[in-house]
Amino acid sequence: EYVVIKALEDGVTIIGLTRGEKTEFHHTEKLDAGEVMMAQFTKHTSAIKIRGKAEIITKHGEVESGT
Amino acid sequence: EYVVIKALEDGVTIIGLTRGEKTEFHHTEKLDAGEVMMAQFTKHTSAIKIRGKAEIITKHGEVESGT
Amino acid sequence: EYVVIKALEDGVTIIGLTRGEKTEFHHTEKLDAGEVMMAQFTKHTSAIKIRGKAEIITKHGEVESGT
Amino acid sequence: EYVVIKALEDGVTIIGLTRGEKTEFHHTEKLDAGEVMMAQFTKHTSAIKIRGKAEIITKHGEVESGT
Amino acid sequence: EYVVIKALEDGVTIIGLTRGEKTEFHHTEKLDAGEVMMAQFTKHTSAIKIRGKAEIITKHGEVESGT
Amino acid sequence: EYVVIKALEDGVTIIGLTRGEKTEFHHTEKLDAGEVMMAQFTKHTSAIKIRGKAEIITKHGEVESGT
Amino acid sequence: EYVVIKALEDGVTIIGLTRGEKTEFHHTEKLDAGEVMMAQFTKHTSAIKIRGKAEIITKHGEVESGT
Amino acid sequence: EYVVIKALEDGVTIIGLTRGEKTEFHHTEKLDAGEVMMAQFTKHTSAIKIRGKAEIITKHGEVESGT
Amino acid sequence: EYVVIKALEDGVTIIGLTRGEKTEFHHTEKLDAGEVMMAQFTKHTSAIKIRGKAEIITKHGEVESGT
Amino acid sequence: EYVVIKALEDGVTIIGLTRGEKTEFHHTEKLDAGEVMMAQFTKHTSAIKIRGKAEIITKHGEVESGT
Amino acid sequence: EYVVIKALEDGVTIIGLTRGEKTEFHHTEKLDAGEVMMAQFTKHTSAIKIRGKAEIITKHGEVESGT
Ligand SMILES: N[C@@H](Cc1c[nH]c2ccccc12)C(=O)O
Ligand SMILES: N[C@@H](Cc1c[nH]c2ccccc12)C(=O)O
Ligand SMILES: N[C@@H](Cc1c[nH]c2ccccc12)C(=O)O
Ligand SMILES: N[C@@H](Cc1c[nH]c2ccccc12)C(=O)O
Ligand SMILES: N[C@@H](Cc1c[nH]c2ccccc12)C(=O)O
Ligand SMILES: N[C@@H](Cc1c[nH]c2ccccc12)C(=O)O
Ligand SMILES: N[C@@H](Cc1c[nH]c2ccccc12)C(=O)O
Ligand SMILES: N[C@@H](Cc1c[nH]c2ccccc12)C(=O)O
Ligand SMILES: N[C@@H](Cc1c[nH]c2ccccc12)C(=O)O
Ligand SMILES: N[C@@H](Cc1c[nH]c2ccccc12)C(=O)O
Ligand SMILES: N[C@@H](Cc1c[nH]c2ccccc12)C(=O)O
Repeated sequence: EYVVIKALEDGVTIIGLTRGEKTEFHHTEKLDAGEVMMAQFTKHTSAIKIRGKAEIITKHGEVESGT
Repeated sequence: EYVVIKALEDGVTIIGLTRGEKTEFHHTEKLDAGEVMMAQFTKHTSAIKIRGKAEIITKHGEVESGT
Repeated sequence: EYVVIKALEDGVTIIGLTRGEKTEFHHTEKLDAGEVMMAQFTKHTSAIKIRGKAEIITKHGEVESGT
Repeated sequence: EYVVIKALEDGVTIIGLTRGEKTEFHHTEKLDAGEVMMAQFTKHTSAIKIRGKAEIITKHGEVESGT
Repeated sequence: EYVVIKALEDGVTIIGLTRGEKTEFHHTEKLDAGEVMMAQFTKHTSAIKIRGKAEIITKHGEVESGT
Repeated sequence: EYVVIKALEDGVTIIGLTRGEKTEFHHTEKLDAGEVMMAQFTKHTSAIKIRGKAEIITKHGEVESGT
Repeated sequence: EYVVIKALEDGVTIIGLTRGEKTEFHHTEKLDAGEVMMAQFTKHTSAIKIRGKAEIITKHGEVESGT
Repeated sequence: EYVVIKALEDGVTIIGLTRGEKTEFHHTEKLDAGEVMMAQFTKHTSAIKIRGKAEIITKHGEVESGT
Repeated sequence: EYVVIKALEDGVTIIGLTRGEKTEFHHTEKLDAGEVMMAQFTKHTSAIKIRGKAEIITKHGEVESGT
Repeated sequence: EYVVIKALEDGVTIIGLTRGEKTEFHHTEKLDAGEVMMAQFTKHTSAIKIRGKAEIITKHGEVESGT
Repeated sequence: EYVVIKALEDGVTIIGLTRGEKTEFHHTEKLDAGEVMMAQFTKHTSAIKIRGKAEIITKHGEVESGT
């Protein structure tokens, strides 16, 4: 399972939250406008949080983050 | 299996409920308007509760939380 | 496998029934109007009962509880 | 595999029949009008019987019990 | 795998035939008009026979028993 | 995998052929008009033969036996 | 995996060919007009040959044997 | 996985090629016009070659051999 | 997984490339016009190359080789 | 699971991010205009980042990177 | 999983990139116009790069390489 994220502005952040009893931020990836990241759920990542304006494509359809 | 949640206002909370005999809140993630979170069901999370106005996309379709 | 439940009034209850030889209530989660809960069938939960007015979305389609 | 049952009148009963060589009633859950129950087939339940007026949603479609 | 059977008259019988070298009747469940039974194929049941007027819903579609 | 057979006349026979090096008849089930049988392929049954007028529903579609 | 064969004339033969290094006929089943046989591929049968006029339904669609 | 082959003329040949480092013909089955063969890929057969005029039905669709 | 190849001219060659660290030709099968070959990917074949005019049917659709 | 990337300009970079507790760049592949790369998620790659103008085709649909 | 590549000009190259910590070219296959290659992802190949004008058919659809 992976999700596709395209930054629509500079400074979009993709945050990986830890799998397990504790839920913390283990990695933040910064994207500039136009950059695309495809990220899986993994042994270490069981939730993903996105800040800033981006197009997000998942198996359940598309959604746009940002205000 | 994961669900996609987009906050439509500030202060939306995504609550993870524990898997197992006891059902308790193990983590609460706060989202501000526009932020998106994708969260899996996991070894520690067998139910997810959402408070505040948000767009929720699951494999069974879309629903909007909030009043 | 999980189901999606959106409370359409205050005081909606989601009851988890135990898996195994005995069938008892092991947890009751209260939802206020607008709150959404996504709950899995698990090692401890093999049946789910809902009281009060709610929108219920499952893999077999939608149904509304309440009178 | 689970089925969704919405009671359309008071006193609907959902009966679990035992898995194994013998077939007996191991649990009867009573539903009042509007209440919804989602029940799995399990290690202990290999057949489910429904009495009274109810809407039943399964993977093979919908059927209404009762006369 | 389960099948859904709705009795359309009193006295409908659902017969479980044994799995294995021998084929015998191991259980007969009687349904009255309107009652619905959902029955799985199991370790002990590899064939199901239905007598009387009933609506039968399976993964291959619907058929009505009875003359 | 199971097939659904509805007898359209009295005296329809459903024959189970043995799995293995030898192919023999291990069971013959007689159906009267209107009776329905759902039969699986099993450890002991790798072929099924039908004589008489019946409606047969399989995953590949429907066919009617008999002349 | 099974195939469905309906004989459209008397004397239709369904031949099972052996699985393994050698390919030989291990069983021939004769069908009379109207008789239907459902036969699996098995540990002993990796090819099936049909002679005479018959309707053959497989997962890839229908074909009619015979000239 | 199996393929369905219907001979459209006499003398159609279905050749099984060996699985493994070497690729050789291990069996040739002759079909007369109208005869149908359903043949699996197996432990001993990893390629199948067809000569003569025949209708060939596979999971990827239909093709007719022969000139 | 297998592909279906129908030669549209004489002298079409189907080449099996070895699986593993090295990539070499381990077998070349010649087809004459009208001949059809169905070939699997196997323990020894992880790529297949086709020269000459042929119709090639795969799970991703059809393509014609040759100039 | 793999993704398909076609460079629409020179100097497109495809970056592999490490799987595991740490998230680092383990490989950068440069593509010139017109070149196509198909890349899997692997034991070592759990996220892929793309810079520059490219057409990206995934199981969730298409997206174009670059500004 | 395999991809289908048809060369639309002479000198098309299909490059296999190594699976594992290091990413290197382990094999380059040259195709002339009209030649078709079907190549799997394997234990040794976790990415495939294509140079020159070719039609590429994958499970996600078609794309044409080359400028
Ligand atoms: N550490 C949590 C992260 C998480 C996943 N899904 C969630 C839903 C709600 C809150 C937290 C989570 C877990 O692995 O389970
Ligand atoms: N602790 C419970 C949480 C839960 C999951 N689904 C539920 C449905 C109803 C009530 C509680 C639950 C469990 O793992 O089973
Ligand atoms: N304890 C029961 C709960 C149950 C599941 N499905 C049911 C259907 C009917 C009655 C009870 C049930 C079991 O695990 O099997
Ligand atoms: N005890 C039976 C219950 C049952 C399941 N399916 C049936 C069909 C017919 C009669 C009984 C049954 C069993 O586990 O097999
Ligand atoms: N005892 C038989 C019952 C059966 C299943 N399918 C059948 C078809 C025909 C006759 C008998 C059967 C078996 O398990 O195999
Ligand atoms: N005993 C045979 C029965 C059989 C299954 N499919 C067949 C097709 C043709 C002839 C016989 C059969 C077997 O298990 O393989
Ligand atoms: N004995 C052969 C039978 C066979 C299956 N598919 C074939 C295709 C062609 C020729 C023979 C066969 C085998 O098991 O492999
Ligand atoms: N012996 C070869 C047969 C084969 C299968 N697919 C092929 C494609 C091309 C050439 C030969 C083959 C193998 O098992 O791999
Ligand atoms: N020997 C290579 C063959 C191969 C498969 N797919 C490829 C793609 C490109 C180049 C070579 C290949 C392998 O098994 O991996
Ligand atoms: N090292 C991380 C890489 C990663 C995958 N998905 C992510 C989402 C967000 C941030 C980092 C990641 C992991 O394997 O889990
Ligand atoms: N050696 C790398 C090759 C690779 C696969 N997918 C990638 C994506 C980006 C960069 C490199 C790669 C690996 O197996 O993981």
